[in-house]
Amino acid sequence: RIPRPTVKRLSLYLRELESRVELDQQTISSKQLGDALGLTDAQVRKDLAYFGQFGHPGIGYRVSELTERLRQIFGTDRKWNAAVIGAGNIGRALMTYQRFRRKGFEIVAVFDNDADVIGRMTSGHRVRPMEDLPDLVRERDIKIGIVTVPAGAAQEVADALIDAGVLGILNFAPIRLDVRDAVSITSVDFSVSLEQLAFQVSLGLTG
Amino acid sequence: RIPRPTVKRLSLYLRELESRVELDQQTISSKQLGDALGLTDAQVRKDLAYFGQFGHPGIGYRVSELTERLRQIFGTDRKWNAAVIGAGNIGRALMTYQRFRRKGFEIVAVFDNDADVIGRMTSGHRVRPMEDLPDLVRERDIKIGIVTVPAGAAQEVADALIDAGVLGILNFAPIRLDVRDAVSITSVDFSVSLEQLAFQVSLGLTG
Ligand SMILES: NC(=O)c1ccc[n+]([C@@H]2O[C@H](COP(=O)([O-])OP(=O)(O)OC[C@H]3O[C@@H](n4cnc5c(N)ncnc54)[C@H](O)[C@@H]3O)[C@@H](O)[C@H]2O)c1
Ligand SMILES: NC(=O)c1ccc[n+]([C@@H]2O[C@H](COP(=O)([O-])OP(=O)(O)OC[C@H]3O[C@@H](n4cnc5c(N)ncnc54)[C@H](O)[C@@H]3O)[C@@H](O)[C@H]2O)c1
Repeated sequence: RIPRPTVKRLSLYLRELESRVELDQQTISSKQLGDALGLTDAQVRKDLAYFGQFGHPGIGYRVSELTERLRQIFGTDRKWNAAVIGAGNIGRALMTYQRFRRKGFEIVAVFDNDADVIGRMTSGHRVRPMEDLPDLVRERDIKIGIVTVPAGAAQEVADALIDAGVLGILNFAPIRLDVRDAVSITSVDFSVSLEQLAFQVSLGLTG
Repeated sequence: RIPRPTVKRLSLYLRELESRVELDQQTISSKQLGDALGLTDAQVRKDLAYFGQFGHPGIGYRVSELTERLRQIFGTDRKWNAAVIGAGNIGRALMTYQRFRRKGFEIVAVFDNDADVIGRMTSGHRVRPMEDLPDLVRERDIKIGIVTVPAGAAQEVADALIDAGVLGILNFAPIRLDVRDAVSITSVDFSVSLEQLAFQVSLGLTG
């Protein structure tokens, strides 16, 4: 539908636009965008036309409008193979979480280092030992590691994931992970929500 | 240790200070704080002395310093009994989550409406039917409801919790809940983290 070269350039446009957003730039012309990426203004207009009607006569493109649209396209067109590390309580729950799939995340493997857990079936997956991580990351094109091990094991697990070649880590352990720049990391922490709730309820109790 | 009337006033001080923080007020005198709450400046100084050394000669109190300290006391001194509604994957995982307890949240009951689930033991609790909710909220002084049912059931569960008398709801269902003003609500939503991660990884992939 959208030509492959255009899709490849999509992320370059998006990265460029994101930095313009940072600079608070309101509008941008196809020439400016082209110059920044070594493309002709004609190519830019041709590419962007695949994504929608964005050109404003005399203005060029509205930076935030275009950025928003490209983000949208970019997010939903991507499919990510993910692995869960730590087949415990929260790890097993996450394997059933449908919203992951709707966001394009497909859990294709689950790992653990506990002999009592390895080899068991959970949500249609057999739990694999950590030794199998590098091979499976390669074979199954795993890009995302979901870390659901205790805090004390989280850093070594993150290291193993990075060595195996993942590009992103979703961390559930309550500890700050040290990752190299090549890897993106996002943490999930309920305790902020809990503190907020405790605080609000406390204030409410006296009201 | 701290007199009961002082503890009761603690949240009034905190609420007043929070609005001063909002207004960017840097310092406040015991007289100002007293006037706002209908107390004498002497009472204010007496109360606050229980919480630490905060008075600065010629200044009064530093708003952010005092607020921070009261927030701390307020948060950690409180113990909240909580109920989990929805003994499914994430509900059962949460019942093992130690960090809840460290934040002062004690899960004292778990409920479900599925006959196959009711009566089972999970993490030391027997799953109760929804009919028992009002009685147990009262008997066990439950202040917080943790909602871990499917999106379609979340609002009716929230209603049941509010009717039963909880003061706060921690919502894991991916839907905005409509609650009355008397009830605080905080939502936990991983999909924001997922989108962020997908986006960062996408940008990284072209780098
Ligand atoms: N339980 C929850 O609801 C919840 C919620 C938010 C965050 N968390 C966090 O998620 C993590 C897991 O919590 P849980 O309740 O599922 O714990 P759990 O003990 O049930 O599961 C942890 C699993 O990790 C495995 N493991 C430990 N070290 C490992 C290693 N080096 N390599 C591979 N696997 C390893 C264990 O064998 C176990 O199966 C913790 O850091 C916890 O703080 C849990
Ligand atoms: N699984 C996860 O890791 C995860 C993560 C984040 C958010 N969530 C959200 O949490 C919710 C629960 O997810 P889950 O995977 O545990 O689902 P689940 O199907 O395993 O569990 C839901 C439970 O709720 C019970 N239930 C349904 N309607 C009820 C009602 N009216 N009253 C009382 N109990 C009722 C069911 O009988 C079931 O036991 C969903 O909204 C989901 O989107 C799940």
